[in-house]
Amino acid sequence: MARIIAIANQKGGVGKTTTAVNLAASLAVAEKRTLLIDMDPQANACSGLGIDKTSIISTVYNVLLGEEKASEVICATDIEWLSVLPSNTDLIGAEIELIDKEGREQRLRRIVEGLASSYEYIIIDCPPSLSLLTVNALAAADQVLVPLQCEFYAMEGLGQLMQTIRLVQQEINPRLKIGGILLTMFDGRNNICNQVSEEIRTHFGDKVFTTVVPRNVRLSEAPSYGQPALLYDIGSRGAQAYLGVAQEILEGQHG
Amino acid sequence: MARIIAIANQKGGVGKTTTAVNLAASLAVAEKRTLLIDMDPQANACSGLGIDKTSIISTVYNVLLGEEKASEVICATDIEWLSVLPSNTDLIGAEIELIDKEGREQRLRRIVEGLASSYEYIIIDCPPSLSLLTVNALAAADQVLVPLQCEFYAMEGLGQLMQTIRLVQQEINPRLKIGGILLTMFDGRNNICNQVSEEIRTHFGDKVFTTVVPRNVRLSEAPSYGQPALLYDIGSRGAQAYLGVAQEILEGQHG
Ligand SMILES: Nc1ncnc2c1ncn2[C@@H]1O[C@H](COP(=O)(O)OP(=O)(O)OP(=O)(O)O)[C@@H](O)[C@H]1O
Ligand SMILES: Nc1ncnc2c1ncn2[C@@H]1O[C@H](COP(=O)(O)OP(=O)(O)OP(=O)(O)O)[C@@H](O)[C@H]1O
Ligand SMILES: [Mg+2]
Ligand SMILES: [Mg+2]
Repeated sequence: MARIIAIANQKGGVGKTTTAVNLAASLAVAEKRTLLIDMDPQANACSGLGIDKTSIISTVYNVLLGEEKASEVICATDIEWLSVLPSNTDLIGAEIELIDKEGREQRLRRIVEGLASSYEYIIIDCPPSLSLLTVNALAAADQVLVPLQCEFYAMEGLGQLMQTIRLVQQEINPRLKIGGILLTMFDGRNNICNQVSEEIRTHFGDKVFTTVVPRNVRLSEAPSYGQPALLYDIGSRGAQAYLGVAQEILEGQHG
Repeated sequence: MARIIAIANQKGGVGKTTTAVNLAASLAVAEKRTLLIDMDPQANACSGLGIDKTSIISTVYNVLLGEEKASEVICATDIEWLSVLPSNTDLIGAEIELIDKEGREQRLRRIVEGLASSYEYIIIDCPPSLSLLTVNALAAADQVLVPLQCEFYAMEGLGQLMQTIRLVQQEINPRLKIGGILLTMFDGRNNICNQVSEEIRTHFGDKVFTTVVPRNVRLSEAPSYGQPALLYDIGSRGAQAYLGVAQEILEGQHG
């Protein structure tokens, strides 16, 4: 059965998509059948994996509304063991269209249950909000991986995120665990980074990934070539960090 | 009458709040009566200006639902000519609660019309999405200032943002103009930054602010002291850049 990991944080620009894309690619090169679900209308995860958005006809939006089967919509990537359930801006409409539908929070969960036997890992990239799309991802997941930028505004939002996770655990998905907090865009020369890192490790203990993702320009260049960092520049500190994150997950240290 | 500027971009973490806080502070020190409206449930603009969130009872949420008057909810800041209409996480609920209300997109506009005679500038910080809260801000504004991080994913979203602005201009607010595109977190040593900057200037011409905001650690440190950069470290490149942005707006070069 697949392990289902939601990559969530309502704070914008903290590295959710970069983590989803590079973690999924790292698991795939370890020959684990992996599916990346893009639940963000920006569809950055699709372009980060080189999917031509103009060639996409149906997306997770059509699957959520019951118009298409997920298996018909899933597309391949340049990496053998990695597939993507794509999104596009239609997904903006899903929030409003699902408002008065039965079980609106559990739609993705039912879809994922139907896919779980075909994959070993399912990674879900979330948009920067705590709205219905993110709640759907948390309802479908076994664990949530929280990318955390070591900055003041990003720290501020952590309490709210934890509260939302607790609410989902109580009301919708009791098996949801906090898989881990991943420090991203880390720059050791920056005071705030070191302060935040200390505070987080004190508060969350071994829930914090040992691997820290450094600020590394290769991670921001790779998407413009439609590649994860391990294809763009395997020797870069960014690519190596995400291989380390995948290793920690494969060894069962998290979640 | 006040000039109303929405700071919008659905891409997360591009410097919307940093721009809203530091621009509003720069206008206030030029002795322009300025109001900052925080339309983001994360309420980062409030903490960036040192507002104690635990002491806030009513927010823009209560004003949007018609429960409170804006003038009763607006609070002072450490800067004489700067006030804030605060937000908090209640605002997450506004999206759903306003769905079936009359004129749901124009609620903020009506509130702002009632305030316009008391201020010279009204700055609206938006959340990282194109949902009802951002549409309300675009409906209320005379111009939209788009902070743009010079990175691939941020560039990808620009087309969608321009489309949404055009839609709002056609359907809801014909007077809305694109006030300008502001390059943020700029690092001249980074290839992508230079490529993006060239592309944007070719495409948008003099709509692009002459001032470019560099990546500057003082901008990310200042919020942890509840201060805009010009109070935290007036000599920093970050504080100086935002004084330059304010200057361009005061001289009428934008919008
Ligand atoms: N470790 C890193 N080093 C350098 N750049 C990074 C790193 N991680 C992410 N980036 C870049 O920072 C920007 C923000 O990252 P990303 O888009 O992955 O965040 P996000 O949380 O998915 O954003 P959103 O909230 O909009 O979904 C992107 O341009 C990305 O390329
Ligand atoms: N020019 C800059 N140099 C260095 N750090 C910056 C700069 N501008 C913003 N930051 C930092 O980058 C992070 C993202 O900026 P900010 O929160 O203002 O973006 P945002 O677009 O408002 O994010 P969101 O989409 O979550 O609302 C913050 O931690 C901020 O302190
Ligand atoms: Mg993303
Ligand atoms: Mg913000």
